[in-house]
Amino acid sequence: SRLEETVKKTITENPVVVYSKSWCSYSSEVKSLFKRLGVEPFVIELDALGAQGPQLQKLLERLTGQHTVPNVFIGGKHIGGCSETVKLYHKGELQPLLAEATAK
Amino acid sequence: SRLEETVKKTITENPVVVYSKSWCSYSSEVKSLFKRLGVEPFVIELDALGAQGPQLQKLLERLTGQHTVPNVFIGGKHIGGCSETVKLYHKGELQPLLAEATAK
Ligand SMILES: N[C@@H](CCC(=O)N[C@@H](CS)C(=O)NCC(=O)O)C(=O)O
Ligand SMILES: N[C@@H](CCC(=O)N[C@@H](CS)C(=O)NCC(=O)O)C(=O)O
Ligand code: FES
Repeated sequence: SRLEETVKKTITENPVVVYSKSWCSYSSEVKSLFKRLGVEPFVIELDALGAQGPQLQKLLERLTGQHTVPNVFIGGKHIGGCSETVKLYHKGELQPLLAEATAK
Repeated sequence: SRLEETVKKTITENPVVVYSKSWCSYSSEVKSLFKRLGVEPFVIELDALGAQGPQLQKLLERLTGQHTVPNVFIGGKHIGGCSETVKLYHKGELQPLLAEATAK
């Protein structure tokens, strides 16, 4: 579908992508973590897309198995939500992923 | 107003009250913290109230200055959101508040 093509293009062209909701503190946390690590995430606020927001959220569920926000991709790869991202950070595995994704 | 009377009754009659949204992870965190501490919070899910939800959220903002969820009351006193509650917990100040509120 057209929306699916848009998602694939987005996660391929941007090293870090966060599907987010603007009012959501978990989404804020993951966005500010990336910024603290010196990486500007490409952010899509699902609540700013009108009717397309829920559509996109359903599509992401189909593509990733995850129906929640934030939904994080690094280097085109699905990472998970806020907890998964923070877990990788604490294990020291996030920065290598970011370095690799931003190097390309 | 009638809604205001309902809020005042709720926070007076229940030792721990959380105005919450069912899909919100910060709301889940604070609810489960109370349960881990052995206290069952009285929970109002604002998203389950139809049109009254936003009304209630505005009223709470007027009463507490806080427009976000979760909105936490202990012993009838406004505590704050998730961060404030967790901060009190880490300072060792939450349990004394809970003990006092549940003793009445
Ligand atoms: N453990 C997940 C929790 C994700 C989650 O529950 N997200 C909530 C918002 S905080 C959600 O998407 N709720 C459903 C919705 O907003 O559509 C994470 O760390 O990202
Ligand atoms: N620091 C606050 C953050 C509260 C916050 O930003 N809450 C969000 C949801 S996570 C909110 O209420 N957004 C507006 C809304 O949902 O109406 C806390 O710890 O509770
Ligand atoms: S909506 Fe509250 S943490 Fe996501």
